[in-house]
Amino acid sequence: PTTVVAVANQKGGVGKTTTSVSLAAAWARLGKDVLLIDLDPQGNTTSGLGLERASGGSLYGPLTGEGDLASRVVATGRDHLSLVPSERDLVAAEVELPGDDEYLLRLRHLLATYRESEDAPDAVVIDCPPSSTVLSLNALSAADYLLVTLQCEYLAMEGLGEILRLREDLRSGGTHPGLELAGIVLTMFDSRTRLASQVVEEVREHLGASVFGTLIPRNVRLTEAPSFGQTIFEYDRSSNGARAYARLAEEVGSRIGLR
Amino acid sequence: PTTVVAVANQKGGVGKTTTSVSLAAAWARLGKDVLLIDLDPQGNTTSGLGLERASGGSLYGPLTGEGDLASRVVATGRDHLSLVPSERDLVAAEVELPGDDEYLLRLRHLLATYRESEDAPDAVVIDCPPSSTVLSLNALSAADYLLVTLQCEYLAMEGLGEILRLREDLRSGGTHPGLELAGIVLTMFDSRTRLASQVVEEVREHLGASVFGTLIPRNVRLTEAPSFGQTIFEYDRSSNGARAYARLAEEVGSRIGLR
Ligand SMILES: Nc1ncnc2c1ncn2[C@@H]1O[C@H](COP(=O)(O)OP(=O)(O)OP(=O)(O)O)[C@@H](O)[C@H]1O
Ligand SMILES: Nc1ncnc2c1ncn2[C@@H]1O[C@H](COP(=O)(O)OP(=O)(O)OP(=O)(O)O)[C@@H](O)[C@H]1O
Ligand SMILES: [Mg+2]
Ligand SMILES: [Mg+2]
Repeated sequence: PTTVVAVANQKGGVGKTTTSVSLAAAWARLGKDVLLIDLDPQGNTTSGLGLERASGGSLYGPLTGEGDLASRVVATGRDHLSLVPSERDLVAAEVELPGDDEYLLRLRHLLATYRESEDAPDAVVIDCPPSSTVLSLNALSAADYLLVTLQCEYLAMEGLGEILRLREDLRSGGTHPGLELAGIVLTMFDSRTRLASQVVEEVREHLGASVFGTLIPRNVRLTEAPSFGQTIFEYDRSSNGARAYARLAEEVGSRIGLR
Repeated sequence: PTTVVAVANQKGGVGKTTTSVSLAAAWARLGKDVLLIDLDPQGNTTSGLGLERASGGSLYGPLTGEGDLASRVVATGRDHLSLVPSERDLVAAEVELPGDDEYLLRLRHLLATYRESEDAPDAVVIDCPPSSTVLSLNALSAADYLLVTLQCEYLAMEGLGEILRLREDLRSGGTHPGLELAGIVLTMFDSRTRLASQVVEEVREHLGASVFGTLIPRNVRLTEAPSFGQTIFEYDRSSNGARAYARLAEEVGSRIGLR
């Protein structure tokens, strides 16, 4: 069976891409077959792996009725890790998709077919853009699990209620009653600032077990790795960032049954 | 006359809100009348000033044909600084506006009326969401100047070409031939990391005079201020963040003729 995880949060710059790439790479290193989907027109997941955004290469076509998901899957040069890249045109889906009454389910239908095929992976990780519009809603409607990344800063806390309410709306509104919350990943934790510790304390107090135990520290190696088109494990396997994401991959993996 | 500045970048978490609020507050402290428009459904500008997102209080109504801009302007409790707050429904404009052929010009028309009125301010600052869809395009189509904030990190560099190309498309495509680039603000500069200095060097090399001389340092006081609903000048006037933004306000003010 294939488990689909959407990494989402409408707040910008909170580690969605870094977490999507690092989790997918960690699971691939453990021998799981993983497909990464770059659903953000910015294409940071695509470039972070050292690959190009290519016109016609993204899910833009399949989402608007041309072609299927399998035809967009490309190799990344890493064992067990494949990618559906982004492209600039993807942003057009935001205005072109609304219209028929199933426009939020396009990605779910594309994935349903793909999951049946022989090449279906163990996990699909979807990197979402910083918004709660058509592309992100498609990802949430297609996912088995929502993973929220939360920067340990005040402004990021504000947005947390938003993404959790969005999940609730999709569930109670009937679009996707089965959307589970995998959990909340606290990232860019800077132990030198008082505010970061306060955010961690407050989020753990309010959300308890939904918050993963693994804290991702602020670690400059994580910002450097994508400039070389490398994952954190390729760039600096002994860094604090790599160790934390390796631990997180174990924790998330067991919570979503990927063991 | 009123000068309208849109603070935009589809890359998330790069200091758009922090810069919008800090610039507007700095100009208000210099005695300029400034209107801040929170065009991001997240509402971080609104909450960063200690105000509430209120249903019916945002530009959602005026953008979809109900009411005018002036009716949405509220006081912030600071001299010379007023606000059009955000609300959650604002996100609906992303799917509801497309349709007629002038949907990108809705905000420009609303501002055209407001600029003629007696209460027209010296400057309008628009905080944009992290996307290049309908709301941000409306802001760019309405602005005299685009101000791009750029985080001194690799992934942020990737997106810089995107927002500059978007401006070019609006100009050459005829939607807004008069959209000037005020410049690029380099923010969250951390002098301890090699990458940050490389980013600054590379951006200055490629874009020369479009890059403001003032660098905004990474400064934890800037992340703390919004948690108290205060501007950086209210929270800690002597901080590195406040000093840098005061300098930036002078620099941007003279470039856009706000002196
Ligand atoms: N733990 C970390 N320590 C230090 N820097 C980090 C960490 N995680 C991410 N970053 C950096 O912070 C910036 C934002 O991270 P990232 O791009 O992954 O966030 P995002 O949520 O995907 O952003 P967007 O909303 O634009 O899609 C990037 O420059 C990234 O390299
Ligand atoms: N110079 C700075 N030093 C340290 N932290 C900063 C600085 N500027 C902004 N921040 C913090 O970084 C985070 C992102 O900044 P901000 O929210 O202003 O970015 P944004 O581009 O408006 O994000 P979004 O794309 O979600 O709208 C916030 O938590 C903010 O407090
Ligand atoms: Mg991202
Ligand atoms: Mg913002």
